[in-house]
Amino acid sequence: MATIAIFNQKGGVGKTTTCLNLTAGLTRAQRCPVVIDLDPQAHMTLASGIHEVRQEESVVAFFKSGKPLAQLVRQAQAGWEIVPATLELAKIDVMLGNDAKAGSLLRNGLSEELTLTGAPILIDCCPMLGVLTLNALLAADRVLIPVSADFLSLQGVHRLEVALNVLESRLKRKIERRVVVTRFDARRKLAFEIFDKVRERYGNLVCNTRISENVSLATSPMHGKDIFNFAPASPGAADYKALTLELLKSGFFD
Amino acid sequence: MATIAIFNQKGGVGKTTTCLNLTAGLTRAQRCPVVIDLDPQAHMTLASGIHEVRQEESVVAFFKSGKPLAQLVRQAQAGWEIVPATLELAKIDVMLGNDAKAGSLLRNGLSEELTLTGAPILIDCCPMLGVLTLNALLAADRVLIPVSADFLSLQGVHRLEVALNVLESRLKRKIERRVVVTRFDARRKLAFEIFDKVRERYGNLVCNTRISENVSLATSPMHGKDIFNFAPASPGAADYKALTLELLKSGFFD
Ligand SMILES: Nc1ncnc2c1ncn2[C@@H]1O[C@H](COP(=O)(O)OP(=O)(O)OP(=O)(O)O)[C@@H](O)[C@H]1O
Ligand SMILES: Nc1ncnc2c1ncn2[C@@H]1O[C@H](COP(=O)(O)OP(=O)(O)OP(=O)(O)O)[C@@H](O)[C@H]1O
Ligand SMILES: [Mg+2]
Ligand SMILES: [Mg+2]
Repeated sequence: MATIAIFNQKGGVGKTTTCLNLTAGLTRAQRCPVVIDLDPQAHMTLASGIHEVRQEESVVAFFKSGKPLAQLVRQAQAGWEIVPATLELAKIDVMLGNDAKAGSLLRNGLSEELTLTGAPILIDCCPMLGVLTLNALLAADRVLIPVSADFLSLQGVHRLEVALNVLESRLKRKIERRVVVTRFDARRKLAFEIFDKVRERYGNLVCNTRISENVSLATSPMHGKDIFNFAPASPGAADYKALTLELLKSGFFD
Repeated sequence: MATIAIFNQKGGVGKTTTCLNLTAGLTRAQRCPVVIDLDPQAHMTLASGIHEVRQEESVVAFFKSGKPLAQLVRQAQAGWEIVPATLELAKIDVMLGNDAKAGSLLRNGLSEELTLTGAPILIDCCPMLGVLTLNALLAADRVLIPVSADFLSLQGVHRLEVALNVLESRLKRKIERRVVVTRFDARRKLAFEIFDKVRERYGNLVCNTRISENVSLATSPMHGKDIFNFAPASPGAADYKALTLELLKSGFFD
């Protein structure tokens, strides 16, 4: 099974919303995904309905004291498994700092434990290409890049492209990537302009499924729920169901 | 004149959009603001119409080799002055690392040079509370916190509140703050719910001016323009003009 990093250094493009609802989509397709929350904001942890996590029980304990990931996994209400984050994760970047091996801690930690279960692993990243995100990119087989249908977010993808190409030459392997357009508001000309530019530049790396702008997607995390449990009849639920099926069919999680 | 950091570790809440259009509003009110771009994405630099910046001419040169900020300031097309950013800024966090003095480099660099001009200084921050943003918060007299009218962004403010209180006790001074609600879509119940929660918790720290959701605000950076030069008759221009006046009147920039 594949490990997928969900990343774009542009903030607020729908990384967590995509991680939450793709995880829920995979759970509903009996794929039993495991999520790792690598964002100090711990929004994926929160949206999974998990509160008051102690640092020793979070992914911080893995980075700080080498606690095995398998001991940090817990079950979310909706059925998937998650290694939660806490705020202290923000200190890891400075803590690990310039250490050459700092970037591959997660890759080594994953290979010994979680990958044995055969479940797809999704990693929610913070909006910064620092040591935490480097860990996610080196541990991942593939990268899913959410791009919201606006100009500054499109900028983020060009930048990320450059960073991934640099990483590929260092790793001497290809990092397969897919781009998914989020917050697509069909009432706006800008949305179509951005979608066309993304397609023009990234061709068939762009998912056919576009996630439309839908207030239920912005509301569900408030109730610690994914879109399928919160508003199953909403356009948001239909879009994320379609995205889950499109990615499953293309073997993105294999 | 005051130094203002524009920060919320939640991504995509309108930090750069607020920095750009407040800077433009201050320029139109003849306050000749100076902007410092502390985001490795360099979106404020881009939205100011500045392209192809070399590292030695950017704020990276200040952090890396101590080049005086006054030598790095340049004029944007629309009239304000800016110290631009480049991608290499992302490496500063790891470079400065654990050094106790790393957080006050900008404060020391500013006091000797730019503050003498009497111009208000605005700092656009990246969505991560690392060493770069610590520099902004320690250099700032006040913090302006954009909160977009959605749940995850509201979460960010609670977290930031805790971090600023910790910083205040370390600095033994108050860090005055104001919250501004952005991307307010009056067609959504969620927007009013979030606005009420922000008011309930932060009282008169919340600006009376709300910035409404307006596609012109998402489009103007694509043309390297602020909202006043791009769409002067738009609701976005009216909102940012009102915000500029409200903050000027309350002495926020003094
Ligand atoms: N398709 C959508 N329709 C409406 N709102 C959305 C949609 N996708 C995301 N949002 C809202 O936009 C905001 C940003 O999304 P989200 O937090 O998932 O982005 P992110 O990339 O994870 O942000 P960060 O960079 O802070 O980690 C959230 O409040 C979310 O609820
Ligand atoms: N009032 C608004 N109406 C419509 N779109 C907006 C508004 N404010 C911001 N946006 C759009 O939302 C996106 C996020 O805004 P912006 O980039 O300013 O946020 P940010 O907090 O600076 O993001 P980051 O965390 O990546 O630095 C941008 O594409 C911007 O154009
Ligand atoms: Mg997120
Ligand atoms: Mg920004």
